[in-house]
Amino acid sequence: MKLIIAVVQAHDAERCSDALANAGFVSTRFTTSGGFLQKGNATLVTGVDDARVDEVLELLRSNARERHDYIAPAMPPVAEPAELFNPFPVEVQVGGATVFVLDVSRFEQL
Amino acid sequence: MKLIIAVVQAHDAERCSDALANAGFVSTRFTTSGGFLQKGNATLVTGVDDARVDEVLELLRSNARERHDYIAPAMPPVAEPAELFNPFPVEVQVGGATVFVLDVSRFEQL
Amino acid sequence: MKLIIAVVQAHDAERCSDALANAGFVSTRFTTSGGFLQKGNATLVTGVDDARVDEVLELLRSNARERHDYIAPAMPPVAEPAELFNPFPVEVQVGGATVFVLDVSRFEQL
Ligand SMILES: Nc1ncnc2c1ncn2[C@@H]1O[C@@H]2COP(=O)(O)O[C@H]3[C@@H](O)[C@H](n4cnc5c(N)ncnc54)O[C@@H]3COP(=O)(O)O[C@H]2[C@H]1O
Ligand SMILES: Nc1ncnc2c1ncn2[C@@H]1O[C@@H]2COP(=O)(O)O[C@H]3[C@@H](O)[C@H](n4cnc5c(N)ncnc54)O[C@@H]3COP(=O)(O)O[C@H]2[C@H]1O
Ligand SMILES: Nc1ncnc2c1ncn2[C@@H]1O[C@@H]2COP(=O)(O)O[C@H]3[C@@H](O)[C@H](n4cnc5c(N)ncnc54)O[C@@H]3COP(=O)(O)O[C@H]2[C@H]1O
Repeated sequence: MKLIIAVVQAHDAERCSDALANAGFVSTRFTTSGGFLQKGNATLVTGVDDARVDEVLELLRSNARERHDYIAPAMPPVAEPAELFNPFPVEVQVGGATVFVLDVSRFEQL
Repeated sequence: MKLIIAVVQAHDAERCSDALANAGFVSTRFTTSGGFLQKGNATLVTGVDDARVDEVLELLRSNARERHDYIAPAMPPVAEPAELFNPFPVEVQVGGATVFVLDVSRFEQL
Repeated sequence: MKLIIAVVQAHDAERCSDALANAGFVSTRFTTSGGFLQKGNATLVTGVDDARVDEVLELLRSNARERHDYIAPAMPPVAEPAELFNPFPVEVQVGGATVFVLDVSRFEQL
């Protein structure tokens, strides 16, 4: 068995967990936030047979979208001459799903 | 060392983490939700010596209960003749604890 | 790749995830609670190249502080003669960061 840990954007979380459930996968959802943008996102965790890992990755690939997000630039640590500091928001590209696959050494339903 | 990840029902979370603490185990609780029923549940995570994994599983087995839950059936995608569509809630059996045991390659207390 | 799971105190969570981001690491934050003190804490998860695990541990070591916490003692199960029961809060030492390092068998950005 493998444990699949997928960080997806908040917009895509419900579509992804519904797609997994419709394909017969069981999953658990954690409400999380990104370390960089400090915005809410979601982490979906699902334990699956080794043979079905690719099927889960395919479902995530087609249900999690890449988007652009904007962060207001922090005031630079050293005060630059005013005309050099660019006050406009900086564009950051946020991927669809970031996925870690781990080995499960034992699985029990008690 | 092993990392034990146990998804339990919300009703059982406090009883399970108290049972672990009383037996000298240290654990961390994550508030989660199920992908299928979309209801709140809890995920307890505890890192333990390999030799004590069975003791943790036994504590979870006796503190997490199996229950029946009900979900209202979604309207079927293709409209069936009215007399075929069963509007009554569907019974779903929810287990006591779903447990994943993972190998820990390194453990540090900083 | 390794998945680093670090439980830190709520006070230190922001300083730790900022330190990781400033060093170029990407991380995800889970809001959690301790099984024993039942107080809010935080779990930071970051997937990193094997070669950079020590760098992450060093950042956590210098950004997560050890503190003393107090818990009110529960009434003992068997009523002791009043003069033996100590009503004063019990001091508990809470570490800086508790860290689990796991092997990642596959990493994908979809
Ligand atoms: N230190 C840094 N310097 C410069 N740019 C940075 C950066 N940290 C993150 N970014 C950029 O910001 C986006 C959002 O990151 P955030 O940490 O909020 O949200 C992240 C994080 O919650 C999670 N994630 C991604 N890689 C991870 C990893 N290796 N470990 C743990 N979580 C990860 O997935 C979310 C989306 O990540 P994605 O890579 O698509 O998109 C990232 C990345 O393009
Ligand atoms: N392999 C796995 N990976 C990750 N998390 C796992 C898991 N197996 C169980 N869980 C977690 O444990 C909860 C209870 O699962 P259980 O199998 O006892 O009870 C399940 C199962 O009897 C049923 N079920 C779940 N997914 C289903 C699906 N796709 N089709 C049909 N029945 C499903 O509904 C009950 C509640 O499911 P729900 O998703 O709300 O909540 C799940 C989920 O949060
Ligand atoms: N092996 C492990 N697996 C999973 N999570 C772990 C862990 N070791 C530590 N943690 C997490 O880190 C927090 C701080 O643990 P620490 O050992 O520094 O500090 C602990 C420890 O000094 C003490 N403690 C915890 N459980 C105990 C127990 N069963 N008996 C006596 N003292 C306990 O109370 C402090 C706070 O514990 P709390 O549970 O509230 O919060 C814990 C827990 O959320």
